[in-house]
Amino acid sequence: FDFTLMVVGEAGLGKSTLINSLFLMDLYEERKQPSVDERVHRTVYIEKKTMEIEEKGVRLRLTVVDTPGFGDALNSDDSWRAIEKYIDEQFNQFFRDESGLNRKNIVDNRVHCCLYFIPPWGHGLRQLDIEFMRRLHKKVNIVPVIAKADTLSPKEAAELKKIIMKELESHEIRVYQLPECDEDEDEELKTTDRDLKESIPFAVVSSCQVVEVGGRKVRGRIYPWGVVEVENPKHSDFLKLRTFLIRIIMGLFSSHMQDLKEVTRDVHYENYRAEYIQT
Amino acid sequence: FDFTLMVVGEAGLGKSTLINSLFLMDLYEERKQPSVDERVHRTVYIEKKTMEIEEKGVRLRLTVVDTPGFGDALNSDDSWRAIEKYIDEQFNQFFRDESGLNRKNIVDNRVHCCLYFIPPWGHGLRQLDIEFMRRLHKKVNIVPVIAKADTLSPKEAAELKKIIMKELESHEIRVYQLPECDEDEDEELKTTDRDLKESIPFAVVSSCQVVEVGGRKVRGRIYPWGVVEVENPKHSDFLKLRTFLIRIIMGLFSSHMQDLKEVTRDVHYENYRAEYIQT
Ligand SMILES: Nc1nc2c(ncn2[C@@H]2O[C@H](COP(=O)(O)OP(=O)(O)O)[C@@H](O)[C@H]2O)c(=O)[nH]1
Ligand SMILES: Nc1nc2c(ncn2[C@@H]2O[C@H](COP(=O)(O)OP(=O)(O)O)[C@@H](O)[C@H]2O)c(=O)[nH]1
Repeated sequence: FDFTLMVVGEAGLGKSTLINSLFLMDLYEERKQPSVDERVHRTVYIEKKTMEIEEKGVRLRLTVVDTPGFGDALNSDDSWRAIEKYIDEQFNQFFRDESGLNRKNIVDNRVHCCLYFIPPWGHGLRQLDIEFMRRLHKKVNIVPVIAKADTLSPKEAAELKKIIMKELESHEIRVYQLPECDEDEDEELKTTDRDLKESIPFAVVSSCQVVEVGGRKVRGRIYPWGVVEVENPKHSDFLKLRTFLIRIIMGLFSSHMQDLKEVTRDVHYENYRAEYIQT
Repeated sequence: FDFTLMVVGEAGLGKSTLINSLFLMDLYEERKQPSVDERVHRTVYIEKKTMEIEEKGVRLRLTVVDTPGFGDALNSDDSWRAIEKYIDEQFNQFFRDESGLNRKNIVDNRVHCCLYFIPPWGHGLRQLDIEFMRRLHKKVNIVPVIAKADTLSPKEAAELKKIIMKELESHEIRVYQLPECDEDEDEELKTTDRDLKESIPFAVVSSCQVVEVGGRKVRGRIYPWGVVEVENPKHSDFLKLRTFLIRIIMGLFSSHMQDLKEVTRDVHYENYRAEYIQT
């Protein structure tokens, strides 16, 4: 069972730290950071890493698609093009495989979900963010994430989320929503789901360091003024994001598989085929 | 006695908060933040605010030049042009005034110092940063500042400073250095000066909020995991930056006035006139 997660955002926003902590993997070991000059002469390129993981008894082949170079160049107008091209190619490939003879063994490399990292500095979304999401929200499920949220006090985080959601709405950008709960689902699940929906965009703090807090070993960041606990819901939406992604994965696997596979297939294919036929 | 400080950096990096706390002024009251669309259709423009302040018995007319729109557009290639144009115009004006008849009353609007805000999230400088500083370090004294440094642990801050200084060096970008201390200056001043030089770029945290810590009222940011004290040297280089700027201002005013006025006049004028005569 294939699940492909794409990660988009500028260098240094904590993307690899987040991916490593989400799946407790060292998908990214100590990478040597390219210097500014090296970084600059490259445009966006695609980097894939695949691993087998087991989540709640489900074995899945997780592919993480990284997009180094995003937003790095002085002219970031085209940052989204290389990414759109990659997404289209995967759809194309799947399209061909699906209508081919070897349907039983196709590998599904389509991008199921894209984590888009928003820097917590600005007063809302930047043109780069709007441009990317506007162009790709119909082709891939976007989950916006506020990076390095330990820069924001709880009040600032709440305010930034409001501003971002308003700006997304005014540009008619659809972000990934969990499918509606069935009426017969238990109350707790419904409340958690509603909770998750209201926390978007997730304000995340991540860390690969283990620290000791009150006798427990937790992941966190140590500052001279205190310790940020990654898995403490008062400090970070990390656990919420993790639950959200697991829901997405489970959903793909169980009765929700209809929703995503059908929606993905119908809506995205329709959009894709419509555009494909037009061009 | 005129002193003009220019502030350059993207929106949301805490520039107005820093300026307000540096001079304990409300130079920027609650500004209504323009929406992404408003921000985007503007290129960089210059906004000046002037006020009279008294620092260590010296009355000075401080002008803060702000540069909204910097780095905001998708194509940030020209962010530096409007700023260079402004700097040139002030030199030009001063040039004319100085050779004019009314020398006694000229207003010196030349930009004496430029605080350049570097976001703390990358792995070093971005192309935008290099481009700006490379083009303008000969025309104005640049003081690089790492914004919102409460994102960085002490170790990360030290590492980022090292990387930045190395990248500046490799691009031959000269940042403002305090003039060498005279041999007969007392030891304490020499040590402080050396301390300041080694702290560049200053990793700053600023705040307009007053919080109570250990019975004292200090400026700080309250997080669920602790309180960042703006004036605590273990938490932020705020005081170092303030001391540095005061040194610059005092230097302009006293025996160091030779250094900056002459250097500014000779070096910058030479560069400026040389270019001016060539074009
Ligand atoms: N303040 C803060 N720093 C973080 C966080 N996550 C990662 N970092 C730090 O940011 C730096 C860059 O992280 P990295 O994961 O390499 O970023 P990437 O370039 O986006 O993959 C590292 O020094 C991390 O320790 C976070 O949630 N908050
Ligand atoms: N984490 C952190 N936030 C800050 C700091 N300084 C200012 N802020 C916050 O960043 C936001 C934008 O600050 P502002 O001064 O308006 O930024 P400007 O657009 O660059 O002038 C406000 O919510 C401030 O409270 C800082 O040093 N650290």
